[in-house]
Amino acid sequence: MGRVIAIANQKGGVGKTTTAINLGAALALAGHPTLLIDLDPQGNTSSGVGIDKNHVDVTVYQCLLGLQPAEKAIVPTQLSNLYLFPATVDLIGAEIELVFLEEREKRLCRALNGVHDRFEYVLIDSPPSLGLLTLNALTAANGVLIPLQCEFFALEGLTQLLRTIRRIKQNLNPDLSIEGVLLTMFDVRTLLSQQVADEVRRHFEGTVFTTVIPRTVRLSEAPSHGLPILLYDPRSRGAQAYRTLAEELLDHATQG
Amino acid sequence: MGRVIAIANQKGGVGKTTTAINLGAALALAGHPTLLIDLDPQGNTSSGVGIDKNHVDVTVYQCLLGLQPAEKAIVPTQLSNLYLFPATVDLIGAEIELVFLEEREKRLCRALNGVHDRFEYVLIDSPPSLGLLTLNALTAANGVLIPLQCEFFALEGLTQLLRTIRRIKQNLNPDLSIEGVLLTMFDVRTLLSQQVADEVRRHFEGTVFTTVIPRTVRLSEAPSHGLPILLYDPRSRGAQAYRTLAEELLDHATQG
Ligand SMILES: Nc1ncnc2c1ncn2[C@@H]1O[C@H](COP(=O)(O)OP(=O)(O)OP(=O)(O)O)[C@@H](O)[C@H]1O
Ligand SMILES: Nc1ncnc2c1ncn2[C@@H]1O[C@H](COP(=O)(O)OP(=O)(O)OP(=O)(O)O)[C@@H](O)[C@H]1O
Ligand SMILES: [Mg+2]
Ligand SMILES: [Mg+2]
Repeated sequence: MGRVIAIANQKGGVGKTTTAINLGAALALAGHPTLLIDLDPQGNTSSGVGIDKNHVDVTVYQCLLGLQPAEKAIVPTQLSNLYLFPATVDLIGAEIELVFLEEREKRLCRALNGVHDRFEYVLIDSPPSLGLLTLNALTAANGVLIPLQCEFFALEGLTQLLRTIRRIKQNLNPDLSIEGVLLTMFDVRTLLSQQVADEVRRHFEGTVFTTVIPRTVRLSEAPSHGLPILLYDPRSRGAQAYRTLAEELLDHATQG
Repeated sequence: MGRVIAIANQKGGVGKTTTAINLGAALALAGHPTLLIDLDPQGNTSSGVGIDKNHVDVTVYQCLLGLQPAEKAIVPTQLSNLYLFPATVDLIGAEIELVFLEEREKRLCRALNGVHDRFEYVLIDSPPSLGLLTLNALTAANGVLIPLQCEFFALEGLTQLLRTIRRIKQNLNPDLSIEGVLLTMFDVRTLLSQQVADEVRRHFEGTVFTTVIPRTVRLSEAPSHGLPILLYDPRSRGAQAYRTLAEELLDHATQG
């Protein structure tokens, strides 16, 4: 039974999609069958791994509404151990439509039943909000990985996010735990990055990944080629950082 | 009667808040009374201008639900011509609660009745989604300013955003027009920035602001001091860029 990890933070542009794609690729290249779920209507994870969203048969949206089984929605990617549950534009309407459904927070959890036996890891890329799509991700997950950009505004939303995680854990998903806080876009040249990193490590002692993702141009170029950084530029600092993150995550699992 | 401009893009982290704060400050310093409305539950605009969100009497949320008049929610900032309609955590619940209200997209428009006569410009900072809060901003606005980060993923969401703007214009707000697309976080050292900028100018001929906001560390440092860049470092490239943007906006208005 695979470990389901929601990659979530309602602050926008902090590296959720970049982490989903590249951590997923690193786990797959290390031999662990991994499923990426794109729960963001923008579908950046889908295009970041080179999938054409206009030629998708069954979408996450149809599975959330129970119209199609999840197996039918899963497509292969360029990496043999990496699969994708693609998002499409119809997901935009889902936030409002889900409000009226029964067990609206558990739709993803139900859709995944039976699917996660095929994978060792399932990574869910969520949209930048605390709406019903992100609540579905948190309800279906065993752990939450919180990417945190090393900038001032990124600190602000953390309390709200942690409060939401606690609420989901109490009411909907007692299994939910924090996998860790991941510092992203760390810029060695600025004092601000160091200050934010120090503050986060002080507040979240013990839950911050040792691996820090540096701000590098190669990471922001890779998606325009539809490739994870590990295929686009395997020797880059970005690729190395995500490999190290995958190793750290695998260590967590063995320590239990 | 002031001009109401929604600053919107569902892609996260593209510079919506940074543009609201600093364009607002530049307009205010040029002598134009300006109101900033923080419609994002994260409340980054509020803290970016140094307002303590825990000591706010009346919030945007109460005004959206019609519980309080907007005049009571408006607070002064460090700049004499710049005022703020602060956001607070209770705004998180608004997205779901608004779904059940009548005229749910027009709540902000109604709350602003009579308020915008006091201001020449009203800038609305929206959250990174196309949910009911952003729809309220688009329904209350005369124009939409679209900040666009010069990166690959930022291009992806544009078609969805333009489709939503067209829908609002047809069904809810015939006045709505595109004020312009603003290129942000432009990094002269990378090819990617130049490629994205060229592609945007080709697609959106005539609606892209001539002013381009450069990626500068000073811009990301300013909010940690609760100050717009024009007060934090008035001679910086970021301050100069937002002054030029304000002039360009004012020119638009005189040309009509
Ligand atoms: N470490 C990094 N170095 C440089 N650029 C990065 C890095 N991580 C992400 N980026 C770029 O920064 C932008 C934001 O990252 P990304 O889209 O992954 O964030 P997100 O949290 O998924 O955004 P959203 O909130 O819109 O879903 C993207 O253009 C991405 O390519
Ligand atoms: N031109 C710039 N140069 C450098 N950093 C910038 C620039 N503009 C914004 N930033 C920083 O980038 C981050 C994202 O910007 P900002 O928060 O304004 O975007 P946003 O679109 O409002 O994000 P969200 O989608 O979460 O509301 C912030 O940490 C901000 O300080
Ligand atoms: Mg994303
Ligand atoms: Mg913002």
